This record gives sequence, structure tokens and C-alpha cells, in this order.
Amino acid sequence: RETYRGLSPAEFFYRNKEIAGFSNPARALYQTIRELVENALDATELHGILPDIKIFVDVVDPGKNIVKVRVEDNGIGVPKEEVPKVFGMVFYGSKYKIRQSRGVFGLGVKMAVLYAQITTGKPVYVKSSTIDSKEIYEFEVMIDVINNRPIVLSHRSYRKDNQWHGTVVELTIEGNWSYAKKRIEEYIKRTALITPYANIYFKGPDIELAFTRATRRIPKPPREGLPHPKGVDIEMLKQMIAMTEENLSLRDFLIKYFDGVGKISAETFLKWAGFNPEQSIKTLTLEQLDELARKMREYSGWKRPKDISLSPLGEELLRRGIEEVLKPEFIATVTRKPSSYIGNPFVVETAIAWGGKIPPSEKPILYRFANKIPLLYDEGADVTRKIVDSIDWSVYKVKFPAPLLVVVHICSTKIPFKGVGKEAIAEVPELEEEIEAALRECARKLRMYITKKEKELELALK
Amino acid sequence: RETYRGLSPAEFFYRNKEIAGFSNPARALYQTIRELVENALDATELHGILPDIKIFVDVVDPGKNIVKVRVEDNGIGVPKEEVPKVFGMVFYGSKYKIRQSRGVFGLGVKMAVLYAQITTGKPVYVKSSTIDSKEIYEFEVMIDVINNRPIVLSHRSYRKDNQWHGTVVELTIEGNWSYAKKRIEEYIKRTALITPYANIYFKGPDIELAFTRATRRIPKPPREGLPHPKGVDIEMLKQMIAMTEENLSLRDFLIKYFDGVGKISAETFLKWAGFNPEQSIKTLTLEQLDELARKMREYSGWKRPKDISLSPLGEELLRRGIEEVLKPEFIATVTRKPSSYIGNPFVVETAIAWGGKIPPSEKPILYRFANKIPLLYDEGADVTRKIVDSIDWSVYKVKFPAPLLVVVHICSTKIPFKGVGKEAIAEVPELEEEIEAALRECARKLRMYITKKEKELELALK
Ligand SMILES: Nc1ncnc2c1ncn2[C@@H]1O[C@H](COP(=O)(O)OP(=O)(O)OP(=O)(O)O)[C@@H](O)[C@H]1O
Ligand SMILES: Nc1ncnc2c1ncn2[C@@H]1O[C@H](COP(=O)(O)OP(=O)(O)OP(=O)(O)O)[C@@H](O)[C@H]1O
Ligand SMILES: [Mg+2]
Ligand SMILES: [Mg+2]
Repeated sequence: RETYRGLSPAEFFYRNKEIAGFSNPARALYQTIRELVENALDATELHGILPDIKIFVDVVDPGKNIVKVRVEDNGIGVPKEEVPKVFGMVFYGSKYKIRQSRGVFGLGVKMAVLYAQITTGKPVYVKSSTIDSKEIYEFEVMIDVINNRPIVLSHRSYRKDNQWHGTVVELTIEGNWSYAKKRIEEYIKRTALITPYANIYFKGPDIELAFTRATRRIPKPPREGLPHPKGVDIEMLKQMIAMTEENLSLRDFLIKYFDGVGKISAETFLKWAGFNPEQSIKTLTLEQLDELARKMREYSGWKRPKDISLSPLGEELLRRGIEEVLKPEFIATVTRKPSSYIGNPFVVETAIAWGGKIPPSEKPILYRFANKIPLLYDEGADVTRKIVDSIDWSVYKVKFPAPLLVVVHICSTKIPFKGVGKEAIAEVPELEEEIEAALRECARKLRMYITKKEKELELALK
Repeated sequence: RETYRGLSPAEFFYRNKEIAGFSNPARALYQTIRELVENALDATELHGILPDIKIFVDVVDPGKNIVKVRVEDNGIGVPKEEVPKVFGMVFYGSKYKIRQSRGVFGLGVKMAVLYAQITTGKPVYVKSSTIDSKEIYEFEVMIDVINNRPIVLSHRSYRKDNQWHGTVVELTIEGNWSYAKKRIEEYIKRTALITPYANIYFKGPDIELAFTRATRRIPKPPREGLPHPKGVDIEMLKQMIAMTEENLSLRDFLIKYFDGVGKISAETFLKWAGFNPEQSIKTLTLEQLDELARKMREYSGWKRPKDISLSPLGEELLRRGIEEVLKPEFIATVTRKPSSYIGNPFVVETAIAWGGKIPPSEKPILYRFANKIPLLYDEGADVTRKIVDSIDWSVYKVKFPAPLLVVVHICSTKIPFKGVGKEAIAEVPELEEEIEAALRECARKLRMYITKKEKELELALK
């Protein structure tokens, strides 16, 4: 009497779009812009290209809240044969790897395409060309929601007679510009703060923002890494063994497929774990796989995860970005050494800015960033806010109200986001320790500055 | 140079299980239990069956935190041919309809099965029989993660020689009982509170809870409803028109497929919207569909959504449940009339309990429920906590610390959950209004009680 059915991923997110941040026309406009901007910045910066990003928002029908959003970048472009799926298939992308990037789910732009399709019936317009392509191509794509497949409404290509490479994405959605304007402006400003090597131009219905790059120095792009033994599980082992054609020995399997495992460490571990290093991986039983995964997680002798897969901003760029956008009286910055949780490497960078254009407030203003994405919502559910509030700032000579702004940037190959809308970060103990340690390092520098200013004031008063 | 790939939904949730609440062994044990219990209660109560639910938690290997979870119910069972997909395919289920139920995503039990597979490599064990089935069947199922398909490891069936119907689900997972125990106990207690017509038996490693039903009265099960015109979008119209074989007129299409639309209201609306009621739906252009969807959402003359698809507890059962579990000195209850947001009907029921076994606290203790599911996490991100904190309780003669407990239960065909882990509810204005109105109604009754007690005290002192 019950009827049973399945849903495609596209249909699931069509029915539950608020879970991805598309809950109302104001929030949806914000989310559409950020999904496109984050894709544009990944397409440039992950490949060592200085980003030139342009964002255009036009209200095409004020009575119906119809808004056109267009984002242009000078990135690596989307290969022609990949355009339909990249824009028209949920859970499809190029960021399913062990490498720091803004995108992680293979869902973002599809949510925006879906939202446009739902609210205006219009396809996404894409124009792109890769660096080595001889042509420029244009597509109009919609999503076949029932089947989670792209529908190409139109496409054309023509010879490229210049060196252009990059992507243009244009969407027409129901969006509430006046309600969303403040947050969008804040998002653009904070993006400029965390990417001081990017040119970012934003043209909205009643506002124009232009951030010229403060430096041509760009962080070293992250490189794809291998999984770390600390993060292994039995399902992962099964899949990896099924995917290897060769019947490797346990030792060679560990060396080849895991981060930072050499011949000596593999053999030391296997002897400790009670395994024969020569055993062929295809002969492992389920019980042995379970035991192997468990022992790999438990072993404390592994090298810490490499950080080649990370790309922190670094203290100098963090300082430049904050100076450009906030012009404070004082800045303290800290970029911590890499740490890790369950085999996922991460770096915490923090800054404290004081005075200048920062308005006084009753508790520290907090700017949160994850993999260079500004997080503006759900602050109350974010681990970083919890830590900032748990610090007794009077120890550092801060009396509220104070012109105190705290910047926290977490880089990782796996940011523990609480939801697919990427707004709040979960409480991971290793992360909490690092955030607090970094903040206190900055706070001590602030205290030295406040002490110095107090002394100068005393001298001036004599 | 970038490599592109897609993920199946199973692989997506394998990689991002923390987004569904499976973030660590303690939380995962809690989530596993609740996913199974919520399925068991849906399988009984949605069909008018008085629930008999048994939950068993055993620590099978304390050193490795391996825990076995078993849930038994007397529900409608799972049809034999549906067992593999229902337990082995993400986004598959029987609750993708317009009808109040605890389950909504077609994901819950699969997350638990996936988590067991990842942490112990063990399949889910299922035993079931539907009411009219002549046999009982047992299955062991795992998920083919890459392809999002079930793998049936074993199955057997045998003749049923009694009237048994229902389901047994057993999973072996890595779970931290000692860390999760307190929350699990609270979850079971609150489940008993909100379902006073259920027998709930819980046996854990060092604890046994038995809640015998306080009444045989059960809320009228919800009936499947039709979509309401206020909630329509162009994608929905396209899909509905594509699925209808007959080339209906616009008027007949509205009458047949939408909630509460009769001949007169359909014609009145279509004339107001500038459409010809006789136009065949298959001849509508994209522009017309867009206009039709827009006008359907805008029109203020629709009947309010029917509430046959809802199943609130009602004031009497809410009172019984609170009395049984909390034994307070005073209870005020309110079940509001149905309301709606974007065409989704909802009912808010609240209760205020005072004194008795309720401990005094600095602000009201809050028990949140959504479709009879207790919500225990992310209170800071929930709209209900925000409203409870925004009320000035001194107006109702409450001085803190006070033994004040607030119960808020929201029933809807679409609960605006913030995430697939179902822990916090988003800020929907229509919902906020109703929650506040209901709480103030209860608070006024509390004030009368407090006033009466003050008078009694005065008389006693004379
Ligand atoms: N502007 C762009 N330039 C180049 N490639 C792009 C661009 N936008 C999207 N892509 C490609 O499309 C893929 C899918 O994008 P989408 O936003 O849906 O997912 P994602 O960025 O991988 O992850 P997330 O869901 O977290 O955003 C990306 O992985 C990338 O390969
Ligand atoms: N104990 C049970 N008795 C009968 N049917 C069940 C039982 N458990 C699960 N099912 C069936 O399996 C389906 C899938 O369950 P699952 O928990 O994955 O999703 P859901 O309950 O529909 O939604 P949600 O993801 O929100 O829990 C259910 O819709 C129901 O049809
Ligand atoms: Mg993206
Ligand atoms: Mg369920």
C-alpha cells in the first residue's frame, strides 16, 4: 500500500534546495553569486593564474524580482566536451581530489542552474575556452531533473583569433537584490581581502566595487596528494584494492598509495600490526582488511601528512589584504605550521586588526574564511565564533567596546563543513586547538602594541 | 589537465558522512539509533498501528568501540522485493509524498548501513514481513558505493505460521556508547513523551528503559495530499504536464492536480491571471508556463491548504505524554489551527510545563520536536530557541531561576530543516509567527496559574 521510488540527485536537491542555501530569493541571489565566484577563483588561482574576475548583477524585471547574474574569469576554462556535465549533472566536477580548493561537492553551480530553471525556466549560458583550445564555444544548458542529465539547448563554436582563455557564466534567476545587497557587498569585500592578488570588479544595480590587486605574488598552488593512513577505512581499502590491477604486496601497496609511507615505515608498521609485508593485497580476507584499517588508524608512527596539497595565504599576503580593505592602525598575523585531523592536513592562519576604519564593538568582529571562501552566515553554529567568545580578551588589555577585528582562515583538503551550503564549520578538536593557539599568538602581539601605546600616551601626558 | 568525474549519491555521502550527522563514533551511534527508531515509528503510526518498538544496544567489543544496534517494530513491514533498495540505495523510499512523516529524504537508514560498512565492513541484517505476506524473509544487504546499488549478500524466507508483521533491523558499527549514552537516553525519553500511545523498550549496555503506552488513542494518520498552487514553480508544472497523458484543459488540470481547487476557483483564477480556461495544457509555451506559475504563487484567492496530510498530536495526547515523563505541577497546552508557508500546511503545538520534577534553570528548558522527531542538537541554530529567548517571560510572572520547560512541536508536509541530519529548523516567517503566538497562549495560562498560587499563598499566610 506504500509506494516506493527513487530520486535522482537532481530531483533530491530540487525538492530540498534550502539545504544547499537556496531558501529564499535574497539568499538564493547571494548563493548564486558566491558559487560562481568561487568556481572562477578556483579556475584561476589553483593553476597559478592571477585572477581577473568580473561580476555583473542586473535587475531585468524589478516587478518580478528577476535578476541576471554574470561572472567572467580568465581561468583555465572548461573543456568543450565537459561543459554539459559540469553545468548540468549534480555530483560532477574536477575537485574530488585530495587538494585544497573552494569547490568540493560537485554541486555548487548546478544548484544555481537548478534554481534558475525553477524560478525563470531559463538555461545557463556558458562561454569558455581552455588555454590550448583553438576555438571558443558557447552553450545553453538545462538539467533533466528526473534523470540528472544535462540538456544542451544550443551550442556553437568559432575559431579563437586571440589568446583568450577563461569562462563566462550567465544565469537569470528570481532574486531579491535590495534584501541581499548588503551581504553580497560584504562577500565581495571579504573575497578581495583574502585574495589580494586578484582583480575583482563588481557591478550591481546601484553599486560598483573595484578591487585592484595589491600584489602580483600568488600563493603556490596546491598539488594533489595521496590519502593518509590515519584517515583510512575498510570501504576505502576495498575500493583501492579493487581498482589496482597488479596484485601488489601489502608493503608495496602502502608505499604506492598512501601519503608519506616509505619502505622502512611500511615494514615497521606491518610488523607492529601483525601482518606479513609480502602478503598480496588481493588475498586479504574481510577480517584482515578490517584489522588492517583499524591498525592503520591506530598506529602513531606515521609521518604527519604532507602539506603540498594545501595553499595557505601566508602572513605577508594576509597582511596586504587586510591593509587594503580595512586600513587598520595595527595588524598581527600568524600562519601556523601544518597540523592534521584523521589524516587530513590543515593550516590555520589568523590575524587581529585594531583601530583605523574598524568600528568599536562590544565583542570582537569576526571574519571567517575556509579555503579562501568568506563565510557570512550561521556564525552562531561555527566553531570559530565559539572559540573567539571563549577567550578572555582582558588578559590582552582589550576593554570593550573596542575596535577589534579577528580574521580566521582555515585551509584543508577536507574542511569539516556542517552543511552543503558551506556556512559553518564543525567542532573538530584538533582544529579548535590550532585556532585558539593562533588567536592567542596574535593577541599577545596586540597586547604588546596596546602596552606600547599606553606608554607613549603616558610620556605625552608628562 | 584537470580530470572530471561524477559521484554516485552513495559515494557522495560516503565522502561527506558528517553532513548527515555521522561525524564521530558517539554522534554516529546516536544517529544510527534515531534513524532506525524514526523508521519504526513511521512504519506503525502512519498506518494506524499502535507502536511496539524495541531497541537493543550491545557493546560487542569494548576495546574497539564496536556496538550492535537492533530495532524491532510491529509495523507494516517492507515488501520482500523492496528490501534491497530500501536498505541499499541512497535516495530511495516511500516518503516522497505530500504527507507528514518523520522520514523525508530516503537517506536515513542508508547512512547507517554505509557507516556500518565503513567502520566494520558488516552488512545490515533485516527481517521483515508485511501484513498480508505469507512468509517471513531475512536479508543481509550492503551498498555498492560506486554505483549506488544494493548488494544482497544472503537472503532466506520461510512460511509465516502466525500473524506477525513488522521489521527487525540490526547493524554493527563503531560507536562510542559511554560518550553517546546521555543523549541517547534523552532521545528515547523525549520520543516516549511525544508518542504516549507507543510502547518503547530500550536495553543498553548499562541501562534499561521501558515506557508503557499511557493511552490507546492514536492520532488520525495523515493522508497523502495534492500540491498547493501557492507552492508551484515552472519545473513542477513542466513535469506534471509531461506526466499527464491526457491533453487536459488548463481548468481541468488545476482542478485535478492541485489542492483545494474547484471549478469556480479555477475559472476565477484563470480569468484573473489572463488565461483561457479551455486552453490545452500541452499547448502552453515556456513564457506562458512561467507566467502561470508566477500568477499561481501570487494569487491570494486560493483556499488555504487542507490539513488532511498532517497528523498533530493534539492537546490531550501532548498533555498525557508530558505528565507521564515529566510529572510537572502544571501543564498548559495549545494546538494551533493549521497555517501554511508557500503552500505547505503546518500546525504548531506547544506546551509549557512548570514545577514537579523539572529542575530550576536560568532560562526556559526547551524540548523541540518536528513531525514527532525529538531534536537534540544545534539548538543555537534553531528558530525555536531564538523565539523562546526573545520572549520577556517576566510579563507572565516568571522569575528566573524557574522550573520552566517549553515544548514546541511543529508538524508539516515540509519541515524546513537546515540540513539532512535533521537537527535545526530554519527561520520561516509564517512559522515564527505561529510559534510565538502558541507560546504566548500557553504563557498566559501559566500566568493565571502563578497568580492563583500567589493568592493561595497570601491567604495561607493570613
Ligand atoms: N568558471 C569555471 N572555470 C573552470 N571550470 C569551472 C568553472 N566553473 C565550474 N567549473 C568546473 O565545473 C565543476 C563543477 O562545478 P561545481 O560548482 O558544481 O562543483 P565544485 O566547484 O567542484 O564543488 P562545489 O559544489 O563545492 O562548488 C568544477 O569542479 C570545475 O571543474
Ligand atoms: N522499520 C521499517 N518498516 C517499514 N519500512 C521501513 C522501515 N525502515 C525503512 N523502511 C522503508 O525504507 C525507506 C527508506 O528508509 P530511509 O530511512 O532511508 O528513508 P526515509 O525514512 O524515507 O527518509 P529519511 O532519510 O528522512 O529517514 C522508508 O521510506 C520506508 O519505506
Ligand atoms: Mg563550485
Ligand atoms: Mg528514515
